[in-house]
Amino acid sequence: SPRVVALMNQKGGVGKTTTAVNLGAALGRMGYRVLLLDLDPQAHLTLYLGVDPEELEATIYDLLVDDEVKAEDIRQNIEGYDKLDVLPADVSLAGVESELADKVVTGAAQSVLRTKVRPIAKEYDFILLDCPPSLGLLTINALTLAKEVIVPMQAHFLALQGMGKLFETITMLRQGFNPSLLVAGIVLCMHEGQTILAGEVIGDLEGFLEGARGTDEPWAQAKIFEPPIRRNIKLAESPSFGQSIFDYDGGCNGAQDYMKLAESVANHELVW
Amino acid sequence: SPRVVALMNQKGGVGKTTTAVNLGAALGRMGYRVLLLDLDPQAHLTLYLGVDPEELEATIYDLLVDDEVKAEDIRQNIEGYDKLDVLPADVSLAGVESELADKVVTGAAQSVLRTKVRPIAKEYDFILLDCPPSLGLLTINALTLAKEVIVPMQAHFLALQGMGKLFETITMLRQGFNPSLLVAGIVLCMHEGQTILAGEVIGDLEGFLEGARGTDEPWAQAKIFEPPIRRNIKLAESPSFGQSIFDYDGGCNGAQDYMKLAESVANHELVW
Ligand SMILES: Nc1ncnc2c1ncn2[C@@H]1O[C@H](COP(=O)(O)OP(=O)(O)OP(=O)(O)O)[C@@H](O)[C@H]1O
Ligand SMILES: Nc1ncnc2c1ncn2[C@@H]1O[C@H](COP(=O)(O)OP(=O)(O)OP(=O)(O)O)[C@@H](O)[C@H]1O
Ligand SMILES: [Mg+2]
Ligand SMILES: [Mg+2]
Repeated sequence: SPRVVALMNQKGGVGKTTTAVNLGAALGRMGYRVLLLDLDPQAHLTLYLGVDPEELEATIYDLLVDDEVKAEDIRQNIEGYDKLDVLPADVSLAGVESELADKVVTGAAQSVLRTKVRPIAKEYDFILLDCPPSLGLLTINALTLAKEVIVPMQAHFLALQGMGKLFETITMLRQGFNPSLLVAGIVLCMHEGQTILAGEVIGDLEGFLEGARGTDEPWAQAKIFEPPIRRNIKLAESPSFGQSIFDYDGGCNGAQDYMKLAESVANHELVW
Repeated sequence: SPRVVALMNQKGGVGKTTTAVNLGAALGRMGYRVLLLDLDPQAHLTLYLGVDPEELEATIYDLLVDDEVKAEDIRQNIEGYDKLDVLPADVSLAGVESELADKVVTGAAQSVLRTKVRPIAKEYDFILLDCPPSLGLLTINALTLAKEVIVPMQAHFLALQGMGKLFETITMLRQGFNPSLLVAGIVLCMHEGQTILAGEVIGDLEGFLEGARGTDEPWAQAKIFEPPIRRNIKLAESPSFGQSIFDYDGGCNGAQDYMKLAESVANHELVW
């Protein structure tokens, strides 16, 4: 059965979408069968891969609010890979919280994505979930479906502040909807390794993770994945061509970093 | 009466908080009386200015949900300025949407901030509102209180995608809660002017804004403010010291850019 990984961080603009697309594409190039889910009403993952949300008849919004709609009805195939598919989003996804409000108390609103993705999950080796910059219902649906969490972040002070709340949310999910949810690790994005700030933030993170080793915290097996993803303007250019970094400029730093990251992620098997 | 400016963009990590703090501090150094509001449950503006949200007895959350709490009860003064105050946030602000859900249909939920800030507004020349990366109730409260909107953004492809939705939201606010709301302009943040991507994005933006000149669109008077704020690691370091860029490193590019931006903003008076 597939590894199901949520790319989550309520801090905005840290590299969640860029990591979901390019880690996914790298795993695809390694021969894994990959499904990407766009759970952000901004539909940036969908746009990044060159899919026009306005031309789609149905998206993840319909999957979540319409009992008749199945995952395979909305699935889009990305050309050039053995099996790289996406469940696309569009702006109407912003309305899902109010649409499902009366189903929150029973837990149906939080687990609808898990129910809808389960029938196609076994076709894949990796399922990556791109989350919006919030801890609302869409992120909760991702954490209910996911088996593991990867946290994209920048080695900046403000980004570090939210980690406590992020880990607290994961602990709460384990109490209710998803008792086996684990944190796989942290991916450093837009990394400027030579700065003092980066060194300090990484020191803080490593100290925190080392302190949890051997405990039963959900992040006891988490690590900072190597390599960090260096800041590289090609990664900001590739979405405007609707291409992953590999199709846009396969030789650049961004492509090298994400390919190595994919190998690290593939090799970091968590123990439940 | 004060200029009331919302720093908003639903795209995450574009420089909203960094701009609210440092534009505010620059206006303060120019002698203006400035009030900053932190409307993000991440409480990043509060943290940036060295205020610890966990030590506060009451924050903007209490202002919004408790009829007894007044703005002056939660106001914090920032030392070193004639008059630079902040209405701080804390994580409990994330609960405000559900707390006020039954007041949405009447419009009370969307206008509570305007009601609560009105009594102290006349003490200030500028009131800056830092918004979270979403178009939910907190941002709507900001747009109901504000007279003008400044959009911090990066000159990146993904950031450009959300402008349509952002402007659509402003148009909708004008139909209901705030008929005189206008877009003052765009601030380019973390700017890397030498990249082709930046040139293309700026070209798109300028074309769009020039096309609206003379129309009755809310962005007919909007411009791209000069100068762009250059990428500068000191701007990412200063929050870890709880200081604005001027107190942290007054001679750096970041301090120069924000001081010049403050002059541009102060001189760009909209006509209603
Ligand atoms: N390594 C990198 N080097 C340069 N630019 C990058 C890099 N990674 C991402 N970017 C750019 O930085 C911006 C933020 O990245 P991205 O949109 O992936 O973050 P996000 O966490 O998904 O944002 P949001 O919180 O809005 O969903 C984008 O414009 C993206 O193109
Ligand atoms: N000009 C700049 N140069 C370098 N780093 C910057 C600059 N402006 C902001 N930053 C850093 O980039 C990150 C994003 O900025 P900031 O937090 O202000 O964005 P935001 O739009 O408020 O994010 P959110 O959507 O999460 O509220 C922060 O870590 C900040 O320190
Ligand atoms: Mg994203
Ligand atoms: Mg912010």
